[in-house]
Amino acid sequence: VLETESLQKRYLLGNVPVDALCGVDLAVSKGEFLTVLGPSGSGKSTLLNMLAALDTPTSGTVRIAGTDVSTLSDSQRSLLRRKIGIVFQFFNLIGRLDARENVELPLSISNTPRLERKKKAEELLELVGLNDRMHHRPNELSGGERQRVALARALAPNPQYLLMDEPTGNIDSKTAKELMDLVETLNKEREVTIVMVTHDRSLAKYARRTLHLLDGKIVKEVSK
Amino acid sequence: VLETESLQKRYLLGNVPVDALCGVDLAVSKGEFLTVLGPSGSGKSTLLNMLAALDTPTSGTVRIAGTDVSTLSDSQRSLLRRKIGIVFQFFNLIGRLDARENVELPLSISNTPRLERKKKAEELLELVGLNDRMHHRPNELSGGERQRVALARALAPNPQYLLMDEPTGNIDSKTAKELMDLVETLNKEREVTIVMVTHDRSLAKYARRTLHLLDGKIVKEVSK
Ligand SMILES: Nc1ncnc2c1ncn2[C@@H]1O[C@H](COP(=O)(O)OP(=O)(O)OP(=O)(O)O)[C@@H](O)[C@H]1O
Ligand SMILES: Nc1ncnc2c1ncn2[C@@H]1O[C@H](COP(=O)(O)OP(=O)(O)OP(=O)(O)O)[C@@H](O)[C@H]1O
Ligand SMILES: [Mg+2]
Ligand SMILES: [Mg+2]
Repeated sequence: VLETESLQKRYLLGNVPVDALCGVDLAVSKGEFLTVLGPSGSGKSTLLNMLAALDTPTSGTVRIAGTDVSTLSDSQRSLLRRKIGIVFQFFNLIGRLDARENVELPLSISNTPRLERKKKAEELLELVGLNDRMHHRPNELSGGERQRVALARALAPNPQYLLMDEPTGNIDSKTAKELMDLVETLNKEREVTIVMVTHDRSLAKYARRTLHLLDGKIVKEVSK
Repeated sequence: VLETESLQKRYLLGNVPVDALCGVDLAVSKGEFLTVLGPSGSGKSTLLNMLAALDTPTSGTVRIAGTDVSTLSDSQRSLLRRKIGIVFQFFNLIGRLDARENVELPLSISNTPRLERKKKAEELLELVGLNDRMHHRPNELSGGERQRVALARALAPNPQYLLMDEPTGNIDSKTAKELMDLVETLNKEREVTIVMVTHDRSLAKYARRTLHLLDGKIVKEVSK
């Protein structure tokens, strides 16, 4: 359901090229839980942005549910994105909205009625342990609380794909385990396809397959 | 050299009070390496902000090198801050400056000559492994690279105190070890006093003493 073929991404800094991805071939099947490990700067976040159709490759293809993303119009692409929940490495929460409003945002984009949106957002914030922080804005929350709001927002539209970039980087091990158990249940019960980028090797146990990225290439693959 | 007495910090959200710190007594001696652990939302970042004299307590005192911070004028306080290097949880890099300029910033505030600033910034960026990312702005760097720029910037003014909030949250274990070895050398050779907030229990081995914070109070203390 998620595929890349000879995927390359080259950034240009002034006229200096930086190759973030140098030919990545990847195939993730429906309901799979895949982990991506790799050193800082190896291209993990860049790969996630490609899989979420948020950025365009320099060359190569990205296919989501069999469709080549580069052939889609802007409106087709944003319809596709509604099926993808993404937890960014630095959250990208909206500063002037409170926690509940941030979680409601993807639902208001897809025209869910106001009361239903509100109820869904409150349920998700309770699920991640933030029932008494619903009206805090991002700068009134701790680092780990912001990360949990970002996860709740990614889950709001009941996505078929969940892409997570360091989902527990700012959270203690106990809270991290609770969140991972939640994510694992989604994977097992609702067949949500999950790609998780992490540095925390202890999280690799949740996934069936682990890819190691180095300088923009997959150098190792480990399956259980 | 760093002390707090019955330190309280209460935030007001509208008219709802949130107690982030509820009476913290702490004494850190010169050249000590102290780790602070605790669940998400327990008050760790708030405590660091108090120790860095960046925020004022609701009640209680903060003393840095024997001086009660609340008795200082603004200009005395900013002179004191030059001795303190801080690595924020989300870096607070300046978006329109590149990596080198961000690292130079504390040196330009203290009127270090331009060429000397430039050389020092380049040395530090090499030390943290970013010699080929010097002219990237924060949004042209990966998460872990930004974190390393933030560490290099905190070290630029040769601080006597180094306060670090999740210094390895976005970095792989190999890079993290290299950075921690660097920090440990500063502590042993230059007697830099270090307070490090982390969720990563494997980092506690670098410190002699570990404090556990829960709901704004110190609930446990472990010394080697
Ligand atoms: N401006 C604010 N207004 C209201 N509450 C706040 C504000 N800033 C922080 N808080 C609350 O204070 C508590 C402590 O926050 P702090 O950032 O110190 O936690 P932390 O231990 O660093 O957590 P983490 O490990 O998640 O970063 C949190 O529960 C947070 O919601
Ligand atoms: N806009 C940009 N312009 C130039 N180079 C960039 C840009 N964005 C990213 N890079 C470079 O591309 C490389 C890959 O970045 P990416 O964010 O994918 O790494 P990562 O594996 O997620 O690292 P981390 O674990 O530190 O978050 C990095 O070396 C980075 O410096
Ligand atoms: Mg990244
Ligand atoms: Mg914090």
